[in-house]
Amino acid sequence: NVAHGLAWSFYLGYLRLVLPHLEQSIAAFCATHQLNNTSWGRGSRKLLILIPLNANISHKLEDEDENIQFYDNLPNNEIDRAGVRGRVYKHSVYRIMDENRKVHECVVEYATPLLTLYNMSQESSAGFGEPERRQQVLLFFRTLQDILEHSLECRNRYKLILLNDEQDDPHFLSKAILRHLEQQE
Amino acid sequence: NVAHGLAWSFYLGYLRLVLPHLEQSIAAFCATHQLNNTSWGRGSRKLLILIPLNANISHKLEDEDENIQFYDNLPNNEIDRAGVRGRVYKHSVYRIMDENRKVHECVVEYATPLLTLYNMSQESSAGFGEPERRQQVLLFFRTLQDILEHSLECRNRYKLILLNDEQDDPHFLSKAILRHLEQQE
Ligand SMILES: Nc1nc(=O)c2ncn([C@@H]3O[C@@H]4COP(=O)(O)O[C@H]5[C@@H](O)[C@H](n6cnc7c(N)ncnc76)O[C@@H]5COP(=O)(O)O[C@@H]3[C@@H]4O)c2[nH]1
Repeated sequence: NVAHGLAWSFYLGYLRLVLPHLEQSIAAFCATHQLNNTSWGRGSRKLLILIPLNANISHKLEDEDENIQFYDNLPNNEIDRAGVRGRVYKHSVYRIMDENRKVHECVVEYATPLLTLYNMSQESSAGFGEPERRQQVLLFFRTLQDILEHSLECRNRYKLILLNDEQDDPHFLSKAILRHLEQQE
Repeated sequence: NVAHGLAWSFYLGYLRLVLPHLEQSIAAFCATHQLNNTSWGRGSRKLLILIPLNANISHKLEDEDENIQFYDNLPNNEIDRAGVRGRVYKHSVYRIMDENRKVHECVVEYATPLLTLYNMSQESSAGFGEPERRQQVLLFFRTLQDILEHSLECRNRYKLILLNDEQDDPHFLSKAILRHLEQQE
């Protein structure tokens, strides 16, 4: 079950390493970007992880929705890993505009392992196709949710956002993100 | 089968992206480090990927063998991936000393997904333990070998080095790497 291993890999090789540093990185970012602490709500100082059911991943969020703009990257986090010295881990900060034209900052990205699921479903030699892919995305989501709920290093530092298939709404993504941001504040 | 998915992930999310740029990165590195092109043999301008059967991975190769020294990193390669802008991909260059005290440069690292296999075997809730781990490492190696042999983007740009369990030889790792480097030259 590919999704099971990818969820564990995402936790053990990424989330467990980066989430403990997230709060500090955001504080450093606010200082260098002259953002008084109140303009970035406490509830949104989490890593928002987008999980689209169709595994259709975009490399730039603004390509998906005009109400989303790339702002800047958080400071780099360098870790020696498996022989690579100072491997760089970073996150991108986006600005999301709501329907009242108010702007909200947040750290958001797609769950990278879904790219592997998508690409594997396109490679005939990888052993699974498009019909199984949706099942694998759901298994990835549930396994990851379960792992993260039991993780002390990660608790309260992330939000998993399961995205249903894109509808015709051009602001589908910004609305989904805002709904989760407002839930916290 | 966790190893199957991790091998595909390693290829689709990493090797397929970085190997086509390797030759250029090494050339740029030689220019900035005043290494005339002949001091770095043609056969060793590949990414050497270490795959220890016991999945015991070190974060700094010089910790494993005194005849290995970290030299410097290749130039960064920045790619927009799944919402992370300018995600950094880099490799480390090491200097390996042979028994005649001659130094050889090479780009070498451990296969990072083995860290996931190792960590999963330690977490009781992940579903597999130490006895299955060796089998999974072998499956990872064979799956990866198979994928890479059929890959146009990667051919001749890598070398997989399967490492048997560490023996008492303190220069086990440098000798294993040198054996593969000399095979090419
Ligand atoms: N968003 C995001 N940013 C990151 O910096 C990052 N680093 C890892 N991951 C994801 O976490 C999981 C565990 O990573 P691991 O390093 O064990 O495997 C990685 C690793 O073996 C290799 N790889 C990827 N990027 C690098 C890199 N920069 N240097 C060395 N190896 C790399 O290829 C595998 C798959 O990578 P991704 O398919 O990008 O997703 C990974 C993976 O799902 C990341 N996800």
